[in-house]
Amino acid sequence: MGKIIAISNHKGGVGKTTSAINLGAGLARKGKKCLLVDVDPQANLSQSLGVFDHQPSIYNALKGEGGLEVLKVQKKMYLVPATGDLGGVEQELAAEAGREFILKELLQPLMDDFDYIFIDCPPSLGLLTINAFTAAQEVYIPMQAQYLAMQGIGKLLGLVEKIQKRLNPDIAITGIFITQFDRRKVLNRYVLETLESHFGDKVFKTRIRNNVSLAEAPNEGLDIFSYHPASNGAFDYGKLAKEVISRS
Amino acid sequence: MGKIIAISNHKGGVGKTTSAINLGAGLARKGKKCLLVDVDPQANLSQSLGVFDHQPSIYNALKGEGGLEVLKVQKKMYLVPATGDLGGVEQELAAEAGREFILKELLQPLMDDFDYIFIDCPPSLGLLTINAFTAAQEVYIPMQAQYLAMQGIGKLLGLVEKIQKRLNPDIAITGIFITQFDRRKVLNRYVLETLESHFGDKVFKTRIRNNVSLAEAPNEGLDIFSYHPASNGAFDYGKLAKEVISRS
Ligand SMILES: Nc1ncnc2c1ncn2[C@@H]1O[C@H](COP(=O)(O)OP(=O)(O)OP(=O)(O)O)[C@@H](O)[C@H]1O
Ligand SMILES: Nc1ncnc2c1ncn2[C@@H]1O[C@H](COP(=O)(O)OP(=O)(O)OP(=O)(O)O)[C@@H](O)[C@H]1O
Ligand SMILES: [Mg+2]
Ligand SMILES: [Mg+2]
Repeated sequence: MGKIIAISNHKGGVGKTTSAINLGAGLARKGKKCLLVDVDPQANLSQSLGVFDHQPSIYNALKGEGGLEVLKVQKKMYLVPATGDLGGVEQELAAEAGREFILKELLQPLMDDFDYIFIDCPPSLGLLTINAFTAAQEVYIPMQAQYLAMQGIGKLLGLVEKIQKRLNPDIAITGIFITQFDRRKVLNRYVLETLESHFGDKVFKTRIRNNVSLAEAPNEGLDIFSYHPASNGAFDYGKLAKEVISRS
Repeated sequence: MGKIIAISNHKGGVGKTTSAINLGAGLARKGKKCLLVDVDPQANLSQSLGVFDHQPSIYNALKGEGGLEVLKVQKKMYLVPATGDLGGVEQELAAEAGREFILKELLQPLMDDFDYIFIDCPPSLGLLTINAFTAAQEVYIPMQAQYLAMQGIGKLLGLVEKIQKRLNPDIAITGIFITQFDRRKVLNRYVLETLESHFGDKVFKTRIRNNVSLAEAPNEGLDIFSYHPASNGAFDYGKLAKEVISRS
């Protein structure tokens, strides 16, 4: 029975999408069947896998026009694509009763088909992220070891707590990992110490290093293992996948 | 009479805030009086200058509770701070007639006091960015030379065009600059060629290189020139400030 994990951080550009793709691909290579769900109106996850403006998209499903369309990306890795019209969904569903539960209902029939379902969230704490948190059992937070990254984390915790109380008692933040790590930088001590004091064992040992191949792979619509298997990016996400499996 | 320039890109983490602070500081050091306006509910600009939860903030002004509170940060550099409650403003002003013009009206009395007014936008194209575009004469777009960065740019152009037609005939994208540039990466040719074919002379010659001091300076609440004047970050933003001045 699949774990549903929301990958979220309202800070932009921290590597949510890059992690959804490459953690998913890393797990798929270890035999775990993964579904990646794109709930970002910017549709970066879909674009990075070469899927542009696929109809129907998750937008149609959220609007009640049908179930989730699942595309096969590669052996053991699947995608529910997004398109730009997702940007309107917050307005369009503003008056809808139970609008936070729509994604949960849509994912219900798929849960037994996958080992992991990753939901790639937008850089905001609006209705789409709320749907992700209401549907998920776990939240992973990718973040940079930088001062600004720490400033926002309290708000994210507050939302998870609110959702836990009102909408989804099962939700919990179970993983935090550092991304775009540059060994030459003195790892911001304040960030690392704050993370470990707040989150202890939830902080993954694996840090994803800054690696240009990770930024190039989307050009080719490929995950890092297909694009540059010998890269640090492939090594690190492989290591993170192993660590994720060890926690189940 | 001040130029009002919105610094915008709905892609997260591209360096909008870092550029608002350091371009502002660079211009201030060349004798230009600059105002930085934080319209991001994440309030990174304010936090990076050591201003946390300042009351009143721009939120209060947007809600009609008074004029803009202007704080002096240093000689020739000023700040209108934001706080987290800005996150509610989109909902709260949803029914307000002329809600796109509020920032423009608030900035009107300040325009003659400054040479440059930079508005630091959030990573979204909602009401706050719309207010920034309605108030501004110019838009600068910081972006990374990466595939995903180019994917989103069309949408940003579409919004500027819509605002130009309906709300503010003066608005135009006048500047694009590459941020977090890593010389070791093959500059994504597709990105550079697309940028130059679409935007020609609007693309600044100066590229801001990836420099750890730029990520550390916010810890101390300092701009890059105060924090590490000999760094590449200081050099690049100084160069960008010069290029901005040469265009006036
Ligand atoms: N470890 C890394 N090394 C190098 N580049 C990276 C790394 N992780 C991500 N990137 C690049 O940084 C940019 C931002 O990453 P990404 O889009 O995954 O972040 P995000 O959190 O999903 O952003 P958004 O908030 O916009 O959804 C992308 O261009 C991506 O290719
Ligand atoms: N040239 C650079 N070199 C190194 N680090 C940088 C550079 N520019 C920005 N950063 C760091 O990258 C992160 C993102 O930058 P910043 O917050 O300025 O982007 P942003 O576009 O304002 O993000 P958001 O979309 O969340 O508002 C910050 O932690 C910042 O310190
Ligand atoms: Mg993303
Ligand atoms: Mg910012």
